[in-house]
Amino acid sequence: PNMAVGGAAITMNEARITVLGVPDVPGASFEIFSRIAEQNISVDMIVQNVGDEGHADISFTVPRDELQPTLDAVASASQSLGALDVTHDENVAKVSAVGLGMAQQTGVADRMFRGLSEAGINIQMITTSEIKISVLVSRPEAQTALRVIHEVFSLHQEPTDRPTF
Amino acid sequence: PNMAVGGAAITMNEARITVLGVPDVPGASFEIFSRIAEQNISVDMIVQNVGDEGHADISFTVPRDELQPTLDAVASASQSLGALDVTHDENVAKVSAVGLGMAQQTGVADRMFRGLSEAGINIQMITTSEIKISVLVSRPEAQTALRVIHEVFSLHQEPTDRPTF
Ligand SMILES: C[C@@H](O)[C@H](N)C(=O)O
Ligand SMILES: C[C@@H](O)[C@H](N)C(=O)O
Repeated sequence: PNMAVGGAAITMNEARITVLGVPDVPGASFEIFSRIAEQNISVDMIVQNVGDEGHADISFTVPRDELQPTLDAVASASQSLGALDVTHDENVAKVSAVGLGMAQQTGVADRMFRGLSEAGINIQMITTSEIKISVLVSRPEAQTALRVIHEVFSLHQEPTDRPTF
Repeated sequence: PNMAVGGAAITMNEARITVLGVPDVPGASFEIFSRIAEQNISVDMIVQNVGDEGHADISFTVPRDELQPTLDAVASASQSLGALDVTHDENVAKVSAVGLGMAQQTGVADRMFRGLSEAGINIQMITTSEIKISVLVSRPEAQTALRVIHEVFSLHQEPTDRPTF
């Protein structure tokens, strides 16, 4: 099926937190996110890839100005889980291609990643849904990444003139 | 802000592919997804966590019956990238909580992960958008995971009776 990317979005002031080496067992994610929920911290992206040898890394983003309370909340979770480490980066931004019918995302990912590749922008994290592909990039590159998405999906054009992918 | 989970979704017959140890440089994601796009393979989830020492793991899911052509496409990408390895699992399913206004997802993640934890279901991958939290679980656990989501978000009730989180 065809899909149409209808827009692009940017969240400029994110911070990324990663809990490394989380035991890959039921309840571990809950331990982390219950502590965060207790502090009423607003989480944006959550990314976890498959575990390796019984451990997984869980990353998530929060508004940059919520980094410190997040690190405090995560520190206690990490300790009680026996996770390996907690890292963070406050120089990141989320950029997204937003679709109208992106149930098949392959063409969108291909085109979006080509554009970012040609602009020399490194993709730090990827997360997707049927209507959205989001990448985390460094903040200095975020505006360029947004411009790239506008260009590769012809978003400055009228919707009827836009190609579908 | 409050948010409402309006529904749950399940994609029962997924297969997960992971390219391990991808060089964490611009163009690497494009190399993988261009090969997949060339084969017209429909990709569902794409998950990448932050890299470590110059390498990152990229996972994605496809319909289970597209696994073999996907492995063929990825094999050549992996080789040209000098990635470490390619792994896969065809015994997985995607289960999601779908929201109406989930711009702040913390309460949803907390509640969803609590339910899965109490049911003893292991979360293999996590990906999110403003309107959705999706987890990859083993296929035998998928129906239970779906039931859990219905229960923790009271999805059998009329919308006006549902709590918001
Ligand atoms: C790693 C973490 O997601 C774990 N598998 C859990 O289910 O909580
Ligand atoms: C790992 C991969 O995402 C790489 N960082 C890229 O930009 O393509």
